[in-house]
Amino acid sequence: SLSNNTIERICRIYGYLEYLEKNNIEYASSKEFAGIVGTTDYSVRKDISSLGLTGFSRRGYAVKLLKDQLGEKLKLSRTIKTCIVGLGKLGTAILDYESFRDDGFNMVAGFDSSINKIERIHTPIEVFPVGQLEDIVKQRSIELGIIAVPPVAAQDIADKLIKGGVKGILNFSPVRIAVPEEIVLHNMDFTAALRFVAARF
Amino acid sequence: SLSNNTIERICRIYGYLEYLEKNNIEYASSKEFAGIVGTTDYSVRKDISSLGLTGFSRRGYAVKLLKDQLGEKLKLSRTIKTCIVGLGKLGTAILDYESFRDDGFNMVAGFDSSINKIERIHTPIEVFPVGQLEDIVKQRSIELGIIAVPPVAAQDIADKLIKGGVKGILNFSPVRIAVPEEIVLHNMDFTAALRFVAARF
Ligand SMILES: NC(=O)c1ccc[n+]([C@@H]2O[C@H](COP(=O)([O-])OP(=O)(O)OC[C@H]3O[C@@H](n4cnc5c(N)ncnc54)[C@H](O)[C@@H]3O)[C@@H](O)[C@H]2O)c1
Ligand SMILES: NC(=O)c1ccc[n+]([C@@H]2O[C@H](COP(=O)([O-])OP(=O)(O)OC[C@H]3O[C@@H](n4cnc5c(N)ncnc54)[C@H](O)[C@@H]3O)[C@@H](O)[C@H]2O)c1
Repeated sequence: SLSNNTIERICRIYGYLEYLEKNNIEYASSKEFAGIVGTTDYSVRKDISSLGLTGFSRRGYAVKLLKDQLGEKLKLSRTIKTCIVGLGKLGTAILDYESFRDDGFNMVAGFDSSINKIERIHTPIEVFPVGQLEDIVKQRSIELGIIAVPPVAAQDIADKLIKGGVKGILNFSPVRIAVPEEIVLHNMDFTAALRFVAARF
Repeated sequence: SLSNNTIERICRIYGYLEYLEKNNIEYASSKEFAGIVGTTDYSVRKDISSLGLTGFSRRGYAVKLLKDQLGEKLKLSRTIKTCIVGLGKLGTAILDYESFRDDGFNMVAGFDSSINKIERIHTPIEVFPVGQLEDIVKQRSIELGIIAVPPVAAQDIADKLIKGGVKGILNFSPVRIAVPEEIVLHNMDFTAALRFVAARF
């Protein structure tokens, strides 16, 4: 099946196709996609054909068609039930971010260890004490957990999310988390991103 | 010179070496690095030797030595003056994030278009109305700008940061920004990261 690097590129191309569709652009070239994901023309065409897709004409790829095909192949067009653990500075920013819903990620619950925070927070999303994490994840069939707790609590929260039944985790805390083989884990590393910019000055 | 993909991998290996050093681990293998950045053993050794570094013994790479060498080659060990534009939900979370300073990124100023927000915000970092962005970036020789404004304002803010003299931009807004060739731009795309997790369920 597909390598992680191919899947990551396809997800970014999918986002770019969404942008083109919103701006009523009908065709796009593999050269444009290559610019977005930082690879070559050839490698983009290989990625797309590795999904068994063609649809390439002299004018380039038909934007709407390719987007729908990629969405189907990678199951990107369905809605994913998501929760966030840790309602501090970063967690509340993510909790209130309305674009996630448009992108297919339905934030169904938030959790925090501080009862005081749970009571004071103003959000339309239901929030719970972290003690109820496993039960709520199970009851609501939450598939994806976002971790925004301090580093010292991250592994424990990952274990609880997995026990509750999530399939994947997006981790914002700067520690390595150990998860079983079948759980999909991705780390959002702000510092690595800043370094990636500064190293190229 | 190095490809962007190689630089990105090295930045993540550098972060991992920092973690190992903090935990008093003296040696690490290229296999471990390959696991962290999602490539092969061979490709990691190629990345490291492409910087002209050796230091590989039977026990693996010496952690402290390799970290210092990578830090020097990619100039990761110097302090970079940084600012953030947009002090809303995400911007204030980033403004207050103390770890950036330990990682070498010194947040020297914050900016927002809302005077009300500038007056009410509690932070040890100096904040200014966005009208002063170009002057402050110039006066304080700010090298890296972080964009956390609504999508509609992102391009304008990028232009102002560049006029002020930044060398690079980390963009959190979900729009494509156009920058001149010599400016280093990196987009932090939360939605692409969520999709990268969900596509692998
Ligand atoms: N603020 C940023 O810009 C930023 C950037 C990158 C990474 N991070 C990382 O994201 C995480 C959150 O950062 P923050 O700035 O929002 O911190 P914060 O201290 O503002 O928020 C942490 C929240 O987690 C809660 N919490 C603590 N232990 C918990 C537990 N066991 N279970 C559930 N909730 C718990 C706290 O009550 C608090 O509300 C940290 O790991 C941080 O390193 C933050
Ligand atoms: N909140 C999240 O978790 C999240 C996640 C991913 C991406 N983003 C993106 O990050 C950006 C900020 O998101 P947010 O949730 O913090 O939004 P927000 O509305 O809470 O904050 C935006 C801030 O920018 C300021 N602003 C508006 N126009 C400006 C201008 N021209 N110059 C300077 N400041 C200006 C506003 O006064 C406000 O304080 C958006 O582009 C959003 O799409 C947010």
